Amino acid sequence: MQLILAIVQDEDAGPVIESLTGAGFRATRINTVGGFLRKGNATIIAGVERQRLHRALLIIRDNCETRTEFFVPTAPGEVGEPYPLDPIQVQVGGATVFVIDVERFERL
Amino acid sequence: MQLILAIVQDEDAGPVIESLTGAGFRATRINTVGGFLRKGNATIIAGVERQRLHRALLIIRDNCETRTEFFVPTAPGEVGEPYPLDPIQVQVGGATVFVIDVERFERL
Amino acid sequence: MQLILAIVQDEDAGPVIESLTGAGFRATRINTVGGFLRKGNATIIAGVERQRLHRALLIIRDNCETRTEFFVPTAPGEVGEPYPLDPIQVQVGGATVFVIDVERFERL
Ligand SMILES: Nc1ncnc2c1ncn2[C@@H]1O[C@@H]2COP(=O)(O)O[C@H]3[C@@H](O)[C@H](n4cnc5c(N)ncnc54)O[C@@H]3COP(=O)(O)O[C@H]2[C@H]1O
Ligand SMILES: Nc1ncnc2c1ncn2[C@@H]1O[C@@H]2COP(=O)(O)O[C@H]3[C@@H](O)[C@H](n4cnc5c(N)ncnc54)O[C@@H]3COP(=O)(O)O[C@H]2[C@H]1O
Ligand SMILES: Nc1ncnc2c1ncn2[C@@H]1O[C@@H]2COP(=O)(O)O[C@H]3[C@@H](O)[C@H](n4cnc5c(N)ncnc54)O[C@@H]3COP(=O)(O)O[C@H]2[C@H]1O
Repeated sequence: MQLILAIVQDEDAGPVIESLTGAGFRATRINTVGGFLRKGNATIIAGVERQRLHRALLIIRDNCETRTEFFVPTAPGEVGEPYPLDPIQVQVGGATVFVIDVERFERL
Repeated sequence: MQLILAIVQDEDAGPVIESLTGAGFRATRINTVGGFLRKGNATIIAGVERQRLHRALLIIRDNCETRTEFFVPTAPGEVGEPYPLDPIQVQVGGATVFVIDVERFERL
Repeated sequence: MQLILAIVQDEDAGPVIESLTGAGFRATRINTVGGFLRKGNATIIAGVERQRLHRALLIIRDNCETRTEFFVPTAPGEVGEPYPLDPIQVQVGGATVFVIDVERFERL
């Protein structure tokens, strides 16, 4: 048994989960926040059997898109609030996926 | 040190956590959403020492109940909205538990 | 690749994340709830390369503070509501950190 933790963009979470459950996988959604852009995203946890891992990863990949977001860096102001600088483009990937080995799996 | 990730039904989360902390365990609650029924549930994370793992799993099992939920599948409509079909019964288990080995545990 | 799961106090989460991303680390924030005090806290997930783990842990440690919180135990009432007893002091640590080995890391 392996545990997939897939961090995906908010707009891709629904389609990923729908495709995973449609293929017989089980999944749980956590609403999370990206550390850099501070935008809401989603972390999907799915425990999958080793022989089905590859299929699950393909489903995740096929339902996620890479998008461009803008990050507005700020400079400290001499008086009052920090002021915004020119926004920079940031590439936000389809999915960032961690696969973790599960020592024990129980349905209690 | 092992990390328990236990996905439980929302109504069982409080009792599970109360019993775990009452027995001296530490736990953290994540409010999550089931991928299939899309109902709010809870994922409890509890780092436990190997020799206390069995006790923690018993506590989780004893505070969770299996329940029946209804899932309304839909069929595509010929005009307009997809229409609901007869609801089907779905068995939602007590707890789905993953036990993960922790390589390093720190209290900083 | 290793996965850090760091449970920190709500007020330290922002500074921890800002310092991690400022040092080039990637991080995702989960809003969680402490099992004992039932106060909102945060669980930060950060996948880091093995050789950068030590640096990441130092950043987490340096941005977290230990604080004192109060826990009000209750006694069962003879009539009506349980009644509160004298509050007890509880030490809430800087950070509780689990480091987990990642079997496979993918950017899809
Ligand atoms: N310290 C930094 N310096 C410069 N640029 C940075 C940066 N941290 C992130 N970025 C850039 O900003 C995008 C959004 O990051 P964010 O942290 O909001 O949202 C991230 C984060 O929530 C999560 N994530 C990615 N890698 C992670 C990791 N190793 N550990 C934990 N979470 C990760 O996946 C989301 C998308 O990440 P992705 O890499 O595709 O896209 C990232 C990356 O292109
Ligand atoms: N391997 C795994 N990885 C990640 N999370 C897991 C998991 N196994 C279970 N869960 C989590 O535990 C909840 C209860 O699952 P259970 O299997 O008892 O009860 C399930 C099961 O009886 C059924 N079900 C779930 N996925 C299905 C699917 N793909 N096809 C048919 N039935 C499904 O619907 C019930 C509710 O599912 P829901 O997804 O709303 O909620 C799930 C999900 O949040
Ligand atoms: N092994 C573990 N697994 C999962 N999550 C963990 C964990 N160890 C710590 N945490 C998380 O970190 C928070 C701070 O824990 P700490 O041990 O510093 O500070 C704790 C500790 O001093 C005390 N405490 C927690 N559980 C206790 C228990 N069962 N009996 C007595 N004191 C407890 O109350 C403070 C706040 O606890 P709270 O549960 O609200 O919040 C906890 C919990 O969310």
